[in-house]
Amino acid sequence: MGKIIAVSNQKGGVGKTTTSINLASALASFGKRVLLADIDAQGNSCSGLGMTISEDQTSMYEILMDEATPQDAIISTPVPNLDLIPVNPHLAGVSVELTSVTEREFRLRKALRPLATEYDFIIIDCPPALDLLTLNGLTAADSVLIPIQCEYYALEGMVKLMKTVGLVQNSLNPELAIEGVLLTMYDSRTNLSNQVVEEVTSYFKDKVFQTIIPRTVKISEAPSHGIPIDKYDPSGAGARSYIKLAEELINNG
Amino acid sequence: MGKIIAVSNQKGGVGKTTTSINLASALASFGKRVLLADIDAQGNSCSGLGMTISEDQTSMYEILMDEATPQDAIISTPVPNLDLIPVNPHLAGVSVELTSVTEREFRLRKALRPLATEYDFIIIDCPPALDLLTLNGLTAADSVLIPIQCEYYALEGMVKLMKTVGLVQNSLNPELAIEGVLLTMYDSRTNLSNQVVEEVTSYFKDKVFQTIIPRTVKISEAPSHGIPIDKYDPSGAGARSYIKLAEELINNG
Ligand SMILES: Nc1ncnc2c1ncn2[C@@H]1O[C@H](COP(=O)(O)OP(=O)(O)OP(=O)(O)O)[C@@H](O)[C@H]1O
Ligand SMILES: Nc1ncnc2c1ncn2[C@@H]1O[C@H](COP(=O)(O)OP(=O)(O)OP(=O)(O)O)[C@@H](O)[C@H]1O
Ligand SMILES: [Mg+2]
Ligand SMILES: [Mg+2]
Repeated sequence: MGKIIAVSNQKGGVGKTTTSINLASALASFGKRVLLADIDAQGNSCSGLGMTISEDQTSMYEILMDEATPQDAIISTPVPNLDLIPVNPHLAGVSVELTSVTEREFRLRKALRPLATEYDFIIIDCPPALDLLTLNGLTAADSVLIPIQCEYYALEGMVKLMKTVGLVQNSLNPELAIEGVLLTMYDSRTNLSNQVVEEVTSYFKDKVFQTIIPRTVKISEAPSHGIPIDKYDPSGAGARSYIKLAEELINNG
Repeated sequence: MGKIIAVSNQKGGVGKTTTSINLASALASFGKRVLLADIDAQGNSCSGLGMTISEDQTSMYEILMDEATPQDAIISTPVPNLDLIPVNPHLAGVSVELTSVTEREFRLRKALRPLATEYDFIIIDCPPALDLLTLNGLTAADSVLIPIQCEYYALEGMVKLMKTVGLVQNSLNPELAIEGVLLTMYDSRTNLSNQVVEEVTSYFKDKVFQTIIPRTVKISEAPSHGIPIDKYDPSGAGARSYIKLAEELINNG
């Protein structure tokens, strides 16, 4: 059975999409069959892979509204072994449209669970909010991967995020585990980065991935070419760090 | 009458909070009376000013729920001429709690408009979402200031943001103007930064502030000391850029 991992942190701009795309691509390069499910209405996972989604393309919106099956929406990407469920702008309205629907938090879980036989990994890119879409992601997942930027505000949000994860574990998804905490945009030259690494490691202990993702210009450039970092700059520090993360994840089992 | 400016962009991590705090502080340093209203449940505007908010402190939540007046919630900050309406975690639940309430988008406007006689500027720090809280911010405001990070994904969200601003102008707040588009985290050494500046300037033309905020380590360090950049590193490039932005804003009238 494949593993479903939600990439989530309500703090904005911490590297959720960057991690979703580059981890998915690195896992695929090891021959794993990977599905990237984007549940952020911004749809950055799609554009970061160079995919432009037409208005009539079936997307995550139709799946959550029970108007289509995942099979209708899944598209292949230029990356071998990597498929994608795209987003269209209507997704922004889902929270309101499903307001009084029972079990609205389970829609994504119902859609993705059957796919776990066809993929080794399903990666869910969550929006920067603790909203219905993120709850769907945490409810569908076996585990949650938490990117934390090596910056001051990133620490602040941790307590709130852990509270939400706890709430989901107590009700919607008792099996939800913590896959790990990933330090991103690490700049070894700044005190701030090193302080954050120390604080996060002492707070999360063995839950912190050994792999730390450095801040590199190549990582920030790759999406403008629509290519994951391990294909865009294969020998660079950015690609090596996401490959190492994929190895760590595969070894964690 | 004081001017109410919403700082908004649904893309995460583009510098909304950093701009809200540092612009507010720079305006205050010119002798303007400034109120910083935080409507992001993360509450980064409070912690970036070194303020810890106790559980029983009246906050934005009680104002939006009609349980308190702004006067009950306003607190002074260590920065002369700068007051703050703080946030408490309950704010995250407001969208759900006000689901079927009429005129729920006007709650902040009703609360802040009367204060425009006491302050020269009211700055609203919005969350990374196009949700009820952001709609309250855009409905309360005279104008919207849009921070855009000099990175690839930042361009993507512009079309969606302008659509939302248009919707608000057509219904909730016909007076809403665009105060300006602010380029943030500019790194002159990267092609990406320069490409984004070119694209944003050709898309928004004279709506782009002349001031561009550079990416500096000091700006990212300042919040961990709870001090705005113009007090933390007064002679640095970061402080100078926010002072210049304040001047531009005051001259725009
Ligand atoms: N390791 C890195 N080095 C350099 N730039 C990075 C790195 N990781 C992410 N970035 C850049 O930082 C910005 C924020 O990253 P990203 O969009 O992946 O974060 P996010 O958490 O998905 O944001 P949102 O909260 O809006 O969904 C992007 O412009 C991205 O290209
Ligand atoms: N000009 C700058 N130079 C260096 N770092 C910056 C700059 N502006 C912002 N930052 C840092 O980038 C991160 C994101 O900024 P900030 O939190 O202000 O963005 P935001 O848009 O408010 O995020 P959110 O979407 O979560 O509300 C923070 O860690 C901040 O310290
Ligand atoms: Mg993202
Ligand atoms: Mg913010």
